[in-house]
Amino acid sequence: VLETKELKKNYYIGRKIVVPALRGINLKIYEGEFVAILGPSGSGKTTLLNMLGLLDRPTSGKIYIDGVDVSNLNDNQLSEIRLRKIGFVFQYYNLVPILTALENVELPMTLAGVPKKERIRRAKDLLKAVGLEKFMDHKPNELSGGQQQRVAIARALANNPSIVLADEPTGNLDTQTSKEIIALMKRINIENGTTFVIVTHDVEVAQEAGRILQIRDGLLYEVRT
Amino acid sequence: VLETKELKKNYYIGRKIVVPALRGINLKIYEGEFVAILGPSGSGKTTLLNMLGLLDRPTSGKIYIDGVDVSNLNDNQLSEIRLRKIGFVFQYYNLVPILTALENVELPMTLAGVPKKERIRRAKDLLKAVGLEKFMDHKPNELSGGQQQRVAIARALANNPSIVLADEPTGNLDTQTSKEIIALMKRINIENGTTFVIVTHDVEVAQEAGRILQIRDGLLYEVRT
Ligand SMILES: Nc1ncnc2c1ncn2[C@@H]1O[C@H](COP(=O)(O)OP(=O)(O)OP(=O)(O)O)[C@@H](O)[C@H]1O
Ligand SMILES: Nc1ncnc2c1ncn2[C@@H]1O[C@H](COP(=O)(O)OP(=O)(O)OP(=O)(O)O)[C@@H](O)[C@H]1O
Ligand SMILES: [Mg+2]
Ligand SMILES: [Mg+2]
Repeated sequence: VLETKELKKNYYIGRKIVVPALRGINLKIYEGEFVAILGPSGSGKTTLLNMLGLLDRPTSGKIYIDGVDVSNLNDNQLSEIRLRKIGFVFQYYNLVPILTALENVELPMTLAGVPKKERIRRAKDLLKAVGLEKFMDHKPNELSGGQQQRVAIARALANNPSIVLADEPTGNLDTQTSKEIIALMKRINIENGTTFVIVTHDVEVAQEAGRILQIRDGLLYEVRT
Repeated sequence: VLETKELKKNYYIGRKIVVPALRGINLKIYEGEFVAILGPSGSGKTTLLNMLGLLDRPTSGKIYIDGVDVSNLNDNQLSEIRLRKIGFVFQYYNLVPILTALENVELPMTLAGVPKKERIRRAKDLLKAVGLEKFMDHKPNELSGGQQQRVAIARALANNPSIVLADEPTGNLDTQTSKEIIALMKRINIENGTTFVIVTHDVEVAQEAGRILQIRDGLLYEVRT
C-alpha cells in the first residue's frame, strides 16, 4: 500500500549547506500492517513521514501509494488522496487555533462533503474515544499539550482513512493515556484493516507493532518482522 | 527556594465554564533538589510550572521564591527574576523563529548584558553539550522536533539560573538522546547546585529524581522522598 524506491531528501540552508535528511530509503508497507519507525532525534523520521503523507516532495526517488507512482499525479489528485486516504498526525498537531476541538475534528469531513449531522456525531465519537468528551468546546490554546495531541489523533481518523501516518502520537502523554491511545489505534487497525505507520520513541508503541523499522542518518534498517 | 501555599488557578471559557486546573497546591522545594512532577495529561502540570516560573498569575494562594512573596513584586522585579534566576524549558519550546539556534541561546544573555564574545562562547558550549554543534546556524524550522527541544534546553541554561523549570524536556527525544540530556541536567545539578523541577512522563527522568511529586486533577501528592 506504501512503497518507496531510493527516496532521497536534501534540505538547503542558504546556498551552501546541504542537509541530506534521507539518503536512499527503500520501504514496502503492506495493507493492514501496524509498523513502528524508531530512530534518534534528527535521523529523518519526520522527513520520511512528510514524503509518505505527500506533504513535501523528495529530491529524488519514487513513492507509490496503492501501486500508483505519485510523481505522475497532479496537485488536485494529491490533495484528494491526502483528504480521503491518508490520516496524518503531525509532531506538533497543527490544529486550527480559531476552531474548537470539535470543529477541528469535523474539518476533514467538512472538506470531504460529509453531511453536518453525521460529521458532528462522528467527531463526538472520536473525541470520546480519545478521552476528551468534556473538552469539545475548548480551543487549542485552552487545552493541555497532551489534550491537543489527542485532538490531532481524533482528527486524523475523521475520514476513516485507509492509511494513518502518526509522528510521535504519544510524545506528550502519560503512560496510562498513552496505552489508551495505542489500544484505540490497534483496535481500528484490527477492525477496519487500517494501515498504521507510527514514528515513535515510545517502547510501548513499538511493542504493539508487527514490524519495527529503524532510521539512522537518513537510512532505513529493519529490526524485527 | 520555591514554595506555594493553597495555590489555585481557574481558567474561564466564555463566561460560564470554569476549569479548576489547580485546586490548592502546597509545595516546598529546597535548594539543589532534583524533583520530578508526574501526572496524567490535563492534570495541571504545565499550569503549575507556569505559576512557579512567574509566567502566569494564580487565581488565589501564595508563591514564594527564596522566601520572598512574589505577589509583592512589581513587573520589573518579576522579569528580573525570570531573566536571571529561573531557566524555563517550555513544553513547546517557544524558540524565536527568525533567530538561529545559536542566537536563540544567546538571547537571554544579550538581555542580561553579557558581553558578545562571552555569550557566543557560552552559547556554543551549551549547544555542544546538548549534541547540536553541527546545527548552530539552523533556524527552528530547519531543525527536527527533538533538535528544537534541545535548543530550548540550552537556552534555559544560558544565564546559569539557580532554578530550572522544565516542562517535558525529553518528550520528543529518543531514549539515547534523552539519557544524555538527563545526564547533562544531573551534572549541572550536582556541580552548580542548580535546583531542577522537571515535569515529565519519562520514567527514566523520574528515576533520576531525588523526589517524585504526583499531580492529579489539580492536586499534589508526594510519591517518594
Ligand atoms: N487557557 C486555558 N483555558 C481553559 N482551559 C485550560 C487552559 N489551559 C489549560 N486548560 C485546561 O486546564 C487543565 C490543565 O492543563 P495543563 O496544561 O496544566 O495540563 P498538563 O498536566 O500540562 O497536561 P499535558 O501533560 O497534557 O501537557 C486541562 O484540562 C486543560 O484543558
Ligand atoms: N527545513 C529544513 N531545513 C534544513 N534542515 C532541516 C529542515 N528540516 C529538517 N532538517 C534537518 O534534517 C534532519 C532530519 O530532520 P527530521 O525532522 O526528519 O528528524 P526526526 O527524525 O523527525 O527528529 P526528531 O525525532 O527530533 O523529531 C535534521 O538534522 C534536521 O536538522
Ligand atoms: Mg520529528
Ligand atoms: Mg503540559
